[in-house]
Amino acid sequence: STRIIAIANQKGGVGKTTTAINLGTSLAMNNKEVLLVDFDPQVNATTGMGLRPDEGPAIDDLLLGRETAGTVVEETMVEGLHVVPGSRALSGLEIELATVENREFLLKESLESFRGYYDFVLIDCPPSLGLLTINALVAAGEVLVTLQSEYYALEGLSHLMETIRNVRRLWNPELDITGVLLTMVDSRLNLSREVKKEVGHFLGDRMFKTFIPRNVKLSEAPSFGVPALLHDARSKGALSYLDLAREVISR
Amino acid sequence: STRIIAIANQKGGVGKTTTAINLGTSLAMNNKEVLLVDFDPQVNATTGMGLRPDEGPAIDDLLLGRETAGTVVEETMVEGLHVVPGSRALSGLEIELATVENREFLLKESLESFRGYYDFVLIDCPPSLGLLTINALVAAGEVLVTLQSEYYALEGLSHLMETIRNVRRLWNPELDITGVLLTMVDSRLNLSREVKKEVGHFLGDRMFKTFIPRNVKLSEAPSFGVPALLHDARSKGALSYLDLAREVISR
Ligand SMILES: Nc1ncnc2c1ncn2[C@@H]1O[C@H](COP(=O)(O)OP(=O)(O)OP(=O)(O)O)[C@@H](O)[C@H]1O
Ligand SMILES: Nc1ncnc2c1ncn2[C@@H]1O[C@H](COP(=O)(O)OP(=O)(O)OP(=O)(O)O)[C@@H](O)[C@H]1O
Ligand SMILES: [Mg+2]
Ligand SMILES: [Mg+2]
Repeated sequence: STRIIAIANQKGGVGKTTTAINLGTSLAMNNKEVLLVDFDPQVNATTGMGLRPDEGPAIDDLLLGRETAGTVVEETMVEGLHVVPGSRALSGLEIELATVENREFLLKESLESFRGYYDFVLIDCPPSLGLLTINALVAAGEVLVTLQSEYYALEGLSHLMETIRNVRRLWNPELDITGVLLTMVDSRLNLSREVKKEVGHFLGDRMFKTFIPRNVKLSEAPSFGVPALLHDARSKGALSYLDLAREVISR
Repeated sequence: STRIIAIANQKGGVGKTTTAINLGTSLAMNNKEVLLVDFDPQVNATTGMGLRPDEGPAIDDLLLGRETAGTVVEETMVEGLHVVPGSRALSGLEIELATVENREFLLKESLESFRGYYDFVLIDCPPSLGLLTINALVAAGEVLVTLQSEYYALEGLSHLMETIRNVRRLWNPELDITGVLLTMVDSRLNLSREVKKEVGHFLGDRMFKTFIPRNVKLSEAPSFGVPALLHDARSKGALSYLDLAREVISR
């Protein structure tokens, strides 16, 4: 069966795209078939994998029924990792879809035909709790929350959890939390250590044991259009995502 | 006359709120009367100034005509810096406003009555190019773009500039760019230095001479509900915002 995981947090810049790309790659390296869906109009997951957005069929074509599942999927340089490219046009969709009948279910319906072909489908979400992220939470069976070890990121967590509960109640009773992943952890800083302690207290075993350290190799890799595991496989950043993949597989 | 400045970038986590709070504080320390408008449903600019969101009248009340300008303004611990508190309810507004007649002008109309009372009005924007940010770009006379010295942030810049041009053409011919501010610069990293060089090349004198270094005091301050200048006035982070204020005043 196919696990569909939304990677979400409305706080901006907390490592959603970096996690989608590097967890996707690590799962593929563990012999899983993985589909990465770029559902953010910034199209960072698309360019971060070396693809050019808005050149061929993309996620908006699939959502609006202009293309079928088979025509939007692109292969990547990672064996076993495919991508549904993103599109800038997604940002206009929020307003266009506002008055459409089943607006919360469009992505869920689009992804149905991928079930059975992939072990994992990862959905990279934009930094908001608008209609795009709601669609991702309705389409997914589980949510992986990336949490930067900073004050503002911690502050937004309760709003995100409230939204997940609402989606579960209104549209998707199966929605589960895969776990909360601490990102950009700098163990030398008090702030990082304090946030880590406080979150552990508040969330307990919903936290992944793995955390992602702040590591420049993770932020350099996208400029070469490759995941960190292809940019510098021995870096702390790349290795921490391999650990995360093993933990996700065993959950 | 009152300068209305939108602090914008759809890329998440690039220092918009940190700049709104600390530039606002620095301008007030230069004897300017400043109003900070929290236009992001994450309400970080509100809590970062020690105020409690969703407790009294806020920006959504002003926008929808439920309250007047005089009743939504709150004083802060910084002399000369007032805040219009944000509201989580803003995130629902995007969908609600989708079918309203003059939906792009609602903030502009709401801020009219503040003209003449403040030297500066700073608008903290959410990480998207949706209706909220469009409203801010229509209400403002100028845009300050915060740019993190990272690859994905650089990639999104052309889309932001295109949006600014569209807003200027369609709704706000006066819209100017105050400047582009490099944030979280870590001069030890190649990536930071490379981005800085490339942006200088691409943008020339639209770049502020001042840049903001990565400095933990800037990310610690919000957990105390105070701007960095009150948390640690001698820190590199706080001092760089004083430099920025002088540069903004002289532009
Ligand atoms: N562990 C890390 N160490 C160092 N840099 C990182 C790390 N994780 C992500 N980054 C960098 O930090 C920035 C923000 O990360 P990323 O873009 O993945 O976050 P995001 O949550 O997807 O942002 P958005 O909200 O805009 O979609 C990027 O420039 C990325 O390269
Ligand atoms: N110069 C800096 N040095 C260190 N940390 C910083 C700096 N500027 C901002 N930060 C921290 O980085 C994180 C992102 O900054 P901030 O929240 O201001 O960005 P933003 O663009 O407003 O984010 P969003 O897109 O979610 O609104 C915050 O935790 C903040 O405290
Ligand atoms: Mg992203
Ligand atoms: Mg912000």
